[in-house]
Amino acid sequence: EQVVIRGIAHDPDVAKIALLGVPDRPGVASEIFQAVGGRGVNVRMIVQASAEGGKNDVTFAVGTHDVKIVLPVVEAARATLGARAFLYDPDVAILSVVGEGLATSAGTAGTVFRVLAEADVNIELISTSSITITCMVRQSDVERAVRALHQALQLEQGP
Amino acid sequence: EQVVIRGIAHDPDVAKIALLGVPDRPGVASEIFQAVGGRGVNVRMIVQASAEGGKNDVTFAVGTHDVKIVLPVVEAARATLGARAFLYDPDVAILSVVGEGLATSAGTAGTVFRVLAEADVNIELISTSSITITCMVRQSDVERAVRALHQALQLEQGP
Ligand SMILES: C[C@@H](O)[C@H](N)C(=O)O
Ligand SMILES: C[C@@H](O)[C@H](N)C(=O)O
Repeated sequence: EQVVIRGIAHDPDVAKIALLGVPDRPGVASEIFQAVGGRGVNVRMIVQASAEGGKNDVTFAVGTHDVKIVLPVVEAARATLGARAFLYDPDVAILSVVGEGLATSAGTAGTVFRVLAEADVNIELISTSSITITCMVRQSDVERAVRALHQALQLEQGP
Repeated sequence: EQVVIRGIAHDPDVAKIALLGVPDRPGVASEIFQAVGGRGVNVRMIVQASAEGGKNDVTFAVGTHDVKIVLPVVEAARATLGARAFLYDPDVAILSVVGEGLATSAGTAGTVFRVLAEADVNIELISTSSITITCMVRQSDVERAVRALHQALQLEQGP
């Protein structure tokens, strides 16, 4: 099946925010992102892995310019939900490989991750679907990561 | 900015697999997904949140029919990487809301999560990008979740 890579996007002007130890029950993700969205903030990436012991962490990325709006919203959500803590890390970047048939291509995620590994880029967050492979990396690594991806994926796509 | 929702996709015939406690260093995601991809397995969703103490968990979904191929590959990766454990949960489903401008729409993720909350669907994993909002839920919840999303999103999009 044809894998079509439409493009590689990246943005160094983002920050990571996470709410740690939220209750794992319906309505929690809704509360957080309705509050954030209600302030007109665009959420660029959301990652939530499996809950443990009835608690989970919810991690997301927003544009650097939105941080001052989001932090008080997140602190309010933390208090309302009884979450243990929130985490804020501005020194990050996101990169995305967008295509069609990514999930039906057995190899694309492995290829993207191999290229990043060969460029000595540590992958901090991963969020994929059938259309997009999105990674969060250190801000200082993203340009090197994107150059490596352009080179490798171009070679594989042919002239 | 116009939010265009292209569709709602779902698949009840998936399983969740996770490698727990992998080392947080370049090459680990590459090792796992090159091995899985190398067996021709399509990875439907990958979620990885932040590492702690030099370790991380890597969670992904594959089609039910691919589980027998993937489990030995994952066990081999677990041993190679020195990961603490792997987790396998077949009783899950994935649903995706696909559109344009999702990340530039401040509200779409909150809306999707609100609709799921109102349908009393617990959201187990979340993976989003600018184009897709993907959630993993209990298999027994997915039909109700998808019906609720179709109803709610149709109303918001107008006639
Ligand atoms: C943690 C959060 O995602 C919760 N499970 C919810 O459904 O909202
Ligand atoms: C855990 C895994 O994603 C690792 N950080 C890597 O870069 O491969």
